[in-house]
Amino acid sequence: MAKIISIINQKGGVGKTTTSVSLSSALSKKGYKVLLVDLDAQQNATTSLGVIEPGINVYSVLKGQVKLDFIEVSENLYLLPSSLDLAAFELEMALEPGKEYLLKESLLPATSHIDYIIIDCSPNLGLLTINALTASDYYVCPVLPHHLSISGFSTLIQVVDKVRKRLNPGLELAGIVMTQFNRHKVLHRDTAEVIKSHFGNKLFTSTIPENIALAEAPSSGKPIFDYAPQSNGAIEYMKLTEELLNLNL
Amino acid sequence: MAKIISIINQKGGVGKTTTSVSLSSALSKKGYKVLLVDLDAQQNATTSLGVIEPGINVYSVLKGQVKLDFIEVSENLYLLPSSLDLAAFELEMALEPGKEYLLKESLLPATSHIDYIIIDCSPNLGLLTINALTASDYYVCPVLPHHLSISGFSTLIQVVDKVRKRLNPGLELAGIVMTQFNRHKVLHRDTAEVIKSHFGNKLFTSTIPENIALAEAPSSGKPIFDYAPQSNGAIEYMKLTEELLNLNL
Ligand SMILES: Nc1ncnc2c1ncn2[C@@H]1O[C@H](COP(=O)(O)OP(=O)(O)OP(=O)(O)O)[C@@H](O)[C@H]1O
Ligand SMILES: Nc1ncnc2c1ncn2[C@@H]1O[C@H](COP(=O)(O)OP(=O)(O)OP(=O)(O)O)[C@@H](O)[C@H]1O
Ligand SMILES: [Mg+2]
Ligand SMILES: [Mg+2]
Repeated sequence: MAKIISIINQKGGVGKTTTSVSLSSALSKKGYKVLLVDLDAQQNATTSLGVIEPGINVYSVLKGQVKLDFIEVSENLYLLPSSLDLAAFELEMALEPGKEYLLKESLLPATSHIDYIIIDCSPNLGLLTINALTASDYYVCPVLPHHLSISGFSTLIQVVDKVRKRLNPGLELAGIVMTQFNRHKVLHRDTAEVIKSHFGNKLFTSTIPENIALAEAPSSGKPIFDYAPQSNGAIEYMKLTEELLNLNL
Repeated sequence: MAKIISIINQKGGVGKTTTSVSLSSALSKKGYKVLLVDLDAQQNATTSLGVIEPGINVYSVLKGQVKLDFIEVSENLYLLPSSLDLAAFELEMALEPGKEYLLKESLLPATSHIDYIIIDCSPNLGLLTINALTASDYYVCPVLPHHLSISGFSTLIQVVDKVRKRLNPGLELAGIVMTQFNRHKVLHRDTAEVIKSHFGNKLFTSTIPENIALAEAPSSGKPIFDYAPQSNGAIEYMKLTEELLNLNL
C-alpha cells in the first residue's frame, strides 16, 4: 500500500520542488517504487526531470478525461506531469460535489504497486493543495530560515486542521525541513529555534545547505543524485530521506 | 498623476515583496509620495512594514465595502494592507462583469495626490495579478538567477500580452531585476545572459546581491533603509530605484 506524502508551503521559493524531486529520486535509488505527482501549474518538477510535452498529465487525469498513467523517468522513478491547464482547475471545479477528493480518487489505482507517492504543491492553499492533503497520509513542509517563510505558518496549520477534521482524519505532519540553512547565520539559527519551540521534534535534524548544484540541476533535467551525486545537496537530501524512512511512517 | 507599477512573477520566492517594499521605501526617502498595495493574501508586504490588524485592507476596498483609505507607515510612505480574505477573491468574483478592472477603479481616488503606486503580487497569474496589471502603467519582474526562475517566463509574457490587448493597452515592461545575484557564480552569469538575449536593455544593470539584512528586515517590521541603511541591500536597492527613475517613466 503506497504511502502518500505532500510537500507543501504556501510561501513561495522555499524548496518544495527541490525537496519533492530530491526525495523522490533518493527513495527510488534505495529501491522503492516512487511516483512523483507535479501538482503545480508552473510545471517545475516536470521541468526538473527533463520531461517535455508529456502525453499524459495530472489535469486530464483529475478531470477524468484519461485513465491514470505515468512516465518512467529512471529506474523506480515515475512522474505524473503537470499542465498549464491546472491553473484553471479551481474555477472549473467550483461546483463539483466532493471536489477535494478528486486526486485521492485518481491516484487509487497506483497505490497497489507503488511504494511512495510524493506530491509537489504550488505556493498557495487553494483547491489543488487541499486535494493533495486530502489524498495524503503525511505532509512535509520545507522552510527557508527567514521570517517571511514562517510568518504564514499558522494559516497553513489552520487549513491542515480543517482538512483533517472534514476530509482526511489520518493526515499527519511528517516533518519540517530547513532549506538553504547555514548554522553560522544568526537569523538561520533563530528561525530554527522558533520552529523547534512550536513543533518540537517535528523539525527534521537533517538540514539542507545552500548548494549551487541544486539550482543548476533543473537545467540538466536530472535530479541531484544523477546531476551531482557527490555534492553537498545530494548528501544532505539522502540524509533527510534516511531520517524520513526511520520514522517508519 | 500617479505612476502605477506592479511587481510580478508567478515563480515563488524571487524577491517580489522585498523589491516592492524596498522600492517603495527608497522612492519615499527621495521625497515622492508612495502607496504600497499588498495584493498577496500571504500579507508579506504588510508584515514587512510592521502593520498588524489594520483597520482597512485591499479586500474590503475591492469589494466596495469601504472607501479607499490607507495607513501612513513613515513620511511619504503609505500602505494598503492585505487580508487573508484575498484568497477567496477569485472565486467570489468569478461572475462579476469586468472583474479585471476592480483594482484600477479602487485606486483611482489616490492617483491625484500620490506619485507612485507599487503593487506587490502573489506567486501566480490569477485574477488579482490580472487586476494589478490592468491597473498598472508598468510592471517590474524580479528573478532569481536560477533556471526554475526563468522557465515560466514565456507564460508570464503571454498573460501580459493578453492584458495589453484586451484590458490595458498602455501596459509596459519597466524592467527585469536580478535578485540574490552573485556575478562570481557561473549559473548566475549564464541566467543573466539568457535574459539579456531575450529582453535586451530591459534587464536592469543594477543587480541585488544576497544580503542577510534583507532577510532580517521583515522581522523588524522596517524596510531595509530603516533597518540597515548602510547594508549592501540598501545601497543596491537605492541604485535600482535611481535607475528606475532615470527611465523617466
Ligand atoms: N538548497 C538549495 N541551494 C541552492 N538553491 C536551491 C536550494 N533549494 C532550492 N534552490 C533553488 O531555489 C529556487 C527555489 O526552490 P524551489 O523552486 O524548489 O522552491 P519552491 O518552493 O518549489 O518554489 P515555488 O513556490 O515557486 O513552487 C529554485 O531555483 C531552486 O533551484
Ligand atoms: N537579496 C536578498 N538577499 C537575502 N535574502 C533575500 C533577498 N531578497 C529576498 N530575500 C529573502 O528571500 C525570501 C523570498 O523573498 P520574497 O519573500 O521577497 O519573495 P517573493 O517573490 O515575494 O515570495 P512569494 O512568491 O512567496 O511572494 C524572503 O525570506 C526574503 O526575506
Ligand atoms: Mg515549486
Ligand atoms: Mg511576496
